[in-house]
Amino acid sequence: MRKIAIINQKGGTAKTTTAVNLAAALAAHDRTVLLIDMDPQGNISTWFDIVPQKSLYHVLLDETVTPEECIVPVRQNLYVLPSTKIAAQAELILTGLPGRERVLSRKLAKLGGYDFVFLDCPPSLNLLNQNAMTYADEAFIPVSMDYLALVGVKQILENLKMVREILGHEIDVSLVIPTFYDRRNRKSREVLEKLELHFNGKVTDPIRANVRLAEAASHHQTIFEYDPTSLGARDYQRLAERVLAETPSR
Amino acid sequence: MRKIAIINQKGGTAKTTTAVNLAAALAAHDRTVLLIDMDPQGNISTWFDIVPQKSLYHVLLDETVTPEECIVPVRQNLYVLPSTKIAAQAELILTGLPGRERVLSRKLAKLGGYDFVFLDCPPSLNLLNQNAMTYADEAFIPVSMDYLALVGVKQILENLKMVREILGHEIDVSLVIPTFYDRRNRKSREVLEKLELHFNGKVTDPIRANVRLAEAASHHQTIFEYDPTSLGARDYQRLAERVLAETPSR
Ligand SMILES: Nc1ncnc2c1ncn2[C@@H]1O[C@H](COP(=O)(O)OP(=O)(O)OP(=O)(O)O)[C@@H](O)[C@H]1O
Ligand SMILES: Nc1ncnc2c1ncn2[C@@H]1O[C@H](COP(=O)(O)OP(=O)(O)OP(=O)(O)O)[C@@H](O)[C@H]1O
Ligand SMILES: [Mg+2]
Ligand SMILES: [Mg+2]
Repeated sequence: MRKIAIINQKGGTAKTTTAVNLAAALAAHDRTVLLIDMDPQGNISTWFDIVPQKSLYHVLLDETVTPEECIVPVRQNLYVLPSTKIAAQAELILTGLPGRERVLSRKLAKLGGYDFVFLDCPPSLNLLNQNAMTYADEAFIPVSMDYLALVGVKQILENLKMVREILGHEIDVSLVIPTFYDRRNRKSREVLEKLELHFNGKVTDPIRANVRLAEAASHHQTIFEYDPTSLGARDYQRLAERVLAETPSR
Repeated sequence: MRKIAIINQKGGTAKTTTAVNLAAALAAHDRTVLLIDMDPQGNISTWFDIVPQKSLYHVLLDETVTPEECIVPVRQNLYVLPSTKIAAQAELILTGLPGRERVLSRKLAKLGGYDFVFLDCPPSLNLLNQNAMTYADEAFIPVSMDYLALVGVKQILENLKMVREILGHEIDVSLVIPTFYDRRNRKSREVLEKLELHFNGKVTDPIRANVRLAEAASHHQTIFEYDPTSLGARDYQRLAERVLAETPSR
């Protein structure tokens, strides 16, 4: 079971779009995939049009609730552990708990039966993110093709280092995923070059800017349902193939 | 002195881009403007290429430090109170303090001498943002032309309501600023229509999608310095004129 945090504290770099479409592509390849929404914005629930009863908040703070009770099937082979805005309260309550950075990994210790678990992380440097980073073994980092996002990458690497050194949990960057790529735009090419220089072979083929990706969310569909021939569908399909190629066989 | 939070917990809606360019346009109109960076990402400092000595963290948590010591002039009539990544620690320390939502307004109580104070807020629902909301009297909400950002607007209104009702501080939405607008794109027009329906006269003319705005940041320039004839420069100029028209004369 691969446990992967999709994380970048810079806002709007396509974390949720990557989480949903990559998970959907892998599910279509007959892998069982769980999406955990770590973000109180609850964009995963909005995307799949689910109104959660029990959510991340209950998993973290209610000893009587198991993760399995909160998990909702949304497509074949694709499941969601949703979040709601009360998860923002979890942040304040967690602060006072012992082992506050590891509550999620304690609660999900027995969770199994999936090929992939993806955590869609909020754009922040908070305890919810630390909980995601101490549960996941790997990080995928979507980076949009802009200067402020590029500058933010250094920050993520420091956060992961902190998790390794101070919290004693091994998590590494597996993939860096360029998003909103537009090859006609010099800035896009420059940012991509810098990422490839810095991360060597970990940088995937870029996800191109494609308005169909944004439209799919408003139709509560994955890109494969909304427009399977679009650039967005092809790019996320290619990303899924790369992830599968790097996944040890079961 | 107008105290205005530029806020939206959805990531990447152009909060920082709006804060920098609107502040610059008003400074060029001979108003004195302070930009407070509430975001541990420190994108305001990155934009103006400043390496802060003292920052928001010290203002919030160090009783011996005054705000004036941390404020840096960056352009004529334009000043910055910078943030650094240690502000993320402030979040955890603030949690344990009495009156934790109002530490900023306590610390800035004597701050004066500016026509405008803008707070560039992080994309989250945390204590730093609550501190911004109990200091500011008004909120400007940049909303990008996409479905997830539109859904997120409801959340901001609830947060502001919480500040009014639970924390007893009056803060209202003054302006809703559509960003990344592309009139060729149906989604843009639809989102803009929905905003105008919901917010009546508070929705400004849109800020159009314009790559020059993104390029300006990497050159550490405002849009007026980088490309004064660009769409971005014209749109932020028009926004500044609207803000000035609605500002009681001194
Ligand atoms: N490749 C792309 N081309 C065009 N639009 C995209 C692309 N990827 C994402 N988007 C759109 O950009 C917006 C931001 O994407 P998304 O919400 O996935 O980012 P995020 O990193 O999850 O944001 P947050 O920081 O708020 O969690 C959304 O409207 C989404 O539909
Ligand atoms: N109108 C626009 N047209 C094109 N690019 C833009 C526009 N406004 C902002 N950008 C670019 O989009 C990216 C996101 O903008 P910005 O960082 O200002 O958003 P933000 O809301 O402050 O993000 P965060 O949620 O991380 O604080 C930046 O690279 C910026 O340069
Ligand atoms: Mg997201
Ligand atoms: Mg910002």
